[in-house]
Order: sequence, then C-alpha cells, then structure tokens
Amino acid sequence: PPAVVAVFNHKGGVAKTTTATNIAVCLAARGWRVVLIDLDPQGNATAGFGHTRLPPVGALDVVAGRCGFAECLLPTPFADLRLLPATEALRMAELELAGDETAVQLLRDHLREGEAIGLADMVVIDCPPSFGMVTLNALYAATAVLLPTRPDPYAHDGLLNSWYEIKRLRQEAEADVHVAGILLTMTEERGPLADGAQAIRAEFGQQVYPTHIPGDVAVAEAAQLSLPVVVLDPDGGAGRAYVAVTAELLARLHGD
Amino acid sequence: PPAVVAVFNHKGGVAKTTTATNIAVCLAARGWRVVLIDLDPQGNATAGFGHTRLPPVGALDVVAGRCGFAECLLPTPFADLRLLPATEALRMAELELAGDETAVQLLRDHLREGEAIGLADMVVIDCPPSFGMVTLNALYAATAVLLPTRPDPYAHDGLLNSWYEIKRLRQEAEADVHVAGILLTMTEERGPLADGAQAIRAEFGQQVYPTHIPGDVAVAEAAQLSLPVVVLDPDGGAGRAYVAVTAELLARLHGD
Ligand SMILES: Nc1ncnc2c1ncn2[C@@H]1O[C@H](COP(=O)(O)OP(=O)(O)OP(=O)(O)O)[C@@H](O)[C@H]1O
Ligand SMILES: Nc1ncnc2c1ncn2[C@@H]1O[C@H](COP(=O)(O)OP(=O)(O)OP(=O)(O)O)[C@@H](O)[C@H]1O
Ligand SMILES: [Mg+2]
Ligand SMILES: [Mg+2]
Repeated sequence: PPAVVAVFNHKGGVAKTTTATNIAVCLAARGWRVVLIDLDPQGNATAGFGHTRLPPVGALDVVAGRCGFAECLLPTPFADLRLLPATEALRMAELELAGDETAVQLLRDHLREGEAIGLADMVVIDCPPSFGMVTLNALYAATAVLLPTRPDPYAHDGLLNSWYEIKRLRQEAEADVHVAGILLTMTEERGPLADGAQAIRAEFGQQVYPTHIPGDVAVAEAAQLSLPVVVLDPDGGAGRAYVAVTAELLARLHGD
Repeated sequence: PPAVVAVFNHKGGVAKTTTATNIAVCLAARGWRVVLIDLDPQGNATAGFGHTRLPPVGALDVVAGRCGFAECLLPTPFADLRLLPATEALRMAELELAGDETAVQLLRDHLREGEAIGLADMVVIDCPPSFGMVTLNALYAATAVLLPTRPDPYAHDGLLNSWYEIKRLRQEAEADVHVAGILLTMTEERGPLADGAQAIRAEFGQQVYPTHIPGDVAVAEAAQLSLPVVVLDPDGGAGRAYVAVTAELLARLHGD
C-alpha cells in the first residue's frame, strides 16, 4: 500500500495547506505517483489547483463508500499528481460520521486494502484545523503525520496539543501513525517568532526538520495564481525550503 | 439582554482570538460590563489570560446546562471583564451536541433569557475555525457577528464562505444575527496582501471597517506575555487600530 502522510495541526493558519500542496508537487516531480487528498471543508487545496467551485464528488464520497477511489480522482497540471478533492458535503461530515465508532477507520480501509494500492506510491492528506471525525479518519489512515507550525505562542500550544492527541491515539486506539517530524513555517530571522522557533527546537530536538520555511511574499502571490510556490518561485525562500523538506521527509519515511 | 458579538471566520489563523480578546478589553475599558466566551477547544483566548491549563468547568458546561452562567465566570486582570473559559470537554462537543436539532439554541437561551441578563452589557464570543454545532451555538446566540479576515487568497475564500453561511442561517433558520462588519487583519502596505485588501474593500464596500489591523510584531510579543496587545503596546499599530475598531463596532451596534 502507499505511504500515507497526513499534514495536521489543530491550530488554524499554520500553513498546513501550503505545506501539503507543495510537498505533493515536489514528490510527484521526483517521480512518485502521488494523490493529494483535501479533507478540509474550506477546500483551499482544491481551490489551489484552480477549482473555483468545489466539485460534486470527492473525498467524503470515497470515505463513505459512495464512490470508488479511482473514479473520484481529478488530474492536476502536474504529471504523477492527482487530487481527491474536497466537496461541499464535507461541511456536514462531522454530523454524518458522528455516533459510529467504526467510522474513523473508513479512509484507512480504502487506502490500505482497496483500490489505492495500485494507483499511488504516496498519499498526502491536508487536514482541517479541528479534531473531529474527519481528522480522525486522516490520522487512522496515515502511516506518518507531519506537524507544520508557525513559531508563535498560540501555534506552539496547538503543536503541543496535536502532539499529545497523536500520542493518545497510538496508545489508546492502537493507531499506527507515527510523527514524521515538526516543520517550522512562516519563520522570521529576529523577534518573537525567531525566539519561538528556538524554543520549539530546544523542546523537540531531532523531531524538528533542520530546514524551516521562511516567511515569503511569493506564497500569497502563488495562491493568487493557483500555483504552488515551488512552481511560481522555485529559487525563492519558501520554494527552495519546500524542495529541501521533501527530501528530509523521504529520508524520515524510509528510516534513514 | 446583553449585545452578543460573535467573532467568526471559517478560515484558520485570521486573528479571531486576537480580535475577540482585544475588543473585549477595549469595551471593558470604556465601562461596559463584558463577558468573553471562549468556544474554541484550542483555548487560546483562555490561555491569553494566563490560564496555562484549561479550567475544569466552563463554556460547554453552561451550554449543556451543567453549570450556571454566573458560577462559571472567571475574573480577569481587567475590571468589568470576565471570562467564560474553554475546557477540555469542548474537544468532544461536536459529538456531544450532534444529532439534536434543538442543541444549536442552547447558548442563545442562556444569554437571552437566563442569568446573563443582569450580569453583562456586552458578550464577545471567540469561535473555532470550523462550522459545526459549537459555531452554530455562537451564531444563534449572537446579535451581531464580526468577520476578521487576513487579505490573502485562502482567507478571502473563507470570508465569502462565512458570509454565505451566515446569510443562509438568517434566511433558512431564522437566526437573527446580522453581520457587524468585516475587519481586515494582518495587512501590509504593499504586495499581494495590499492587493487583497483593496479587492475586499471593492467587493464589500461599507461592510469593511475603515480601520484595518496592520501586521505588528507586538501581537506575538503580547501573546508571549499573556497580555492583550492594546495593553502591552497601546501606541503601536495593532494597539491603536483595535481601540479605533472598538469605537467603530459600537457605532455599528447602536445603528449610528
Ligand atoms: N512561508 C510563508 N510565507 C508567507 N505566508 C505564508 C507562508 N505559508 C503560508 N502563508 C500564508 O499563511 C496563510 C495560512 O496558510 P495555510 O492556509 O496554508 O494554513 P492552514 O494551516 O492550511 O490554514 P487552515 O487552518 O485554515 O487550514 C495563507 O494564506 C498563506 O498565504
Ligand atoms: N496584527 C497582527 N500582526 C501580526 N501577527 C498577528 C496579528 N494578528 C494576529 N497575529 C498572529 O497570527 C496568529 C493567528 O492569530 P489568531 O490565533 O488570533 O487567529 P485565529 O483566527 O484565532 O486562529 P484559529 O483559527 O486557530 O482560532 C497569531 O499567532 C498571532 O500571533
Ligand atoms: Mg488549510
Ligand atoms: Mg482562535
């Protein structure tokens, strides 16, 4: 089955979507057959590939068994990268999946036993900033979770919460997802964000990727053009950093 | 009953908590008896008043009827400002409240008919970055909703989604909450964020507050010290702006 990387942090606005999208593009550029799954009802990753309206069928339909994995995949402008899009229906997913203990494993069953096996080498999942049934589906399906965090005080709290939530899943619910590192995003050279970055490195040591993603105006410029920043400005701060982080992620996944 | 202002945007990381906290402090400084309600399971507003651990009883207990409004309120360092804190239990609130159509009105009943009437002139609610039962409780209870948004492409999408979700609530569900304006946050003078701000002003006109909240390093410095930025640096960019926006909000609430 494919390696499945969930990109998660309970805190909002820490660059989960920016990270998931750019890493998926970089993995595909290296020749891996990649599927990016957008599990966020906001649909930013789906919009990031030019879909101004969310498609009628997508990720929740696969999770709920209404549609096969292969038939819901959309092509992207990048060879070897396909998208399982967010849909409007994701907004009601928490209610649709509530109350059914087994519903947390739906996506896992599709990715680990179903059709996905022949279709992709790597799956990247963009998670919403919440910790409900949708995120649980991602974390049960994932073999690894990447925790992006902006080094500010609230996001630092969010990182700690997310870290403990994942530990609890592994211990109590026998989920096998392991943390594939902490990625510092939107960092600055000086000031409170630089202090925050140092504090997180001191606290989490090797878990933090050596490469951080600097604040870079090209990220918003790229989003305006529905392009990943690694494509719009590969030699810029964020572009180069995402290329380097993809290599570091692969090294961690393969246990180097 | 008190005026109830929900601070909401489905998009994560747009300064909902920073805005709710600073406006609550400014309103209290003007002599209004204010209660800040933290409905976000992340508990950033609660941590923002120095609570390193979430208290055992709080907002969800009031919503679910397990605790009276008055007995759950915590004092803050600011006279006339009290906090109804987030608790760990909020993490399971979506599941606890799911499946019960009437559960969306629980907070509204407490704020409009219950004890809150004698206790506060203004209530400010910090919402999570999601659109489930917890946020619905806030929007049904609110008389007005303030929509903070960072002028970047994803948050612009989030603003449009949030705007339509509120319109739909008013039309289909007879909620009486009205939009009390759009607040541009973390803005810049030039570049894509300045372009985004201009686009939002062109699209929403008078709905957008004349004052915007500039990007200001003092916001993260203040969060590190568990202080609102209007207290740490009242003469700085964000500090002055939040004071001005509070006056603009009051003018909109009183229909000037
Ligand atoms: N390296 C960067 N430099 C500058 N801005 C950035 C960077 N990374 C992300 N951003 C900006 O920060 C905002 C938040 O990023 P993004 O939407 O990817 O975060 P998220 O964690 O997915 O948010 P949500 O919690 O709402 O899903 C984006 O609008 C983006 O423009
Ligand atoms: N005017 C500003 N200047 C600089 N940074 C800011 C400003 N306002 C907010 N921030 C930073 O942006 C981050 C996000 O703000 P905040 O946590 O208030 O947003 P939020 O919408 O409440 O996020 P969530 O969706 O996770 O609840 C904070 O860590 C804060 O440091
Ligand atoms: Mg996102
Ligand atoms: Mg918040």
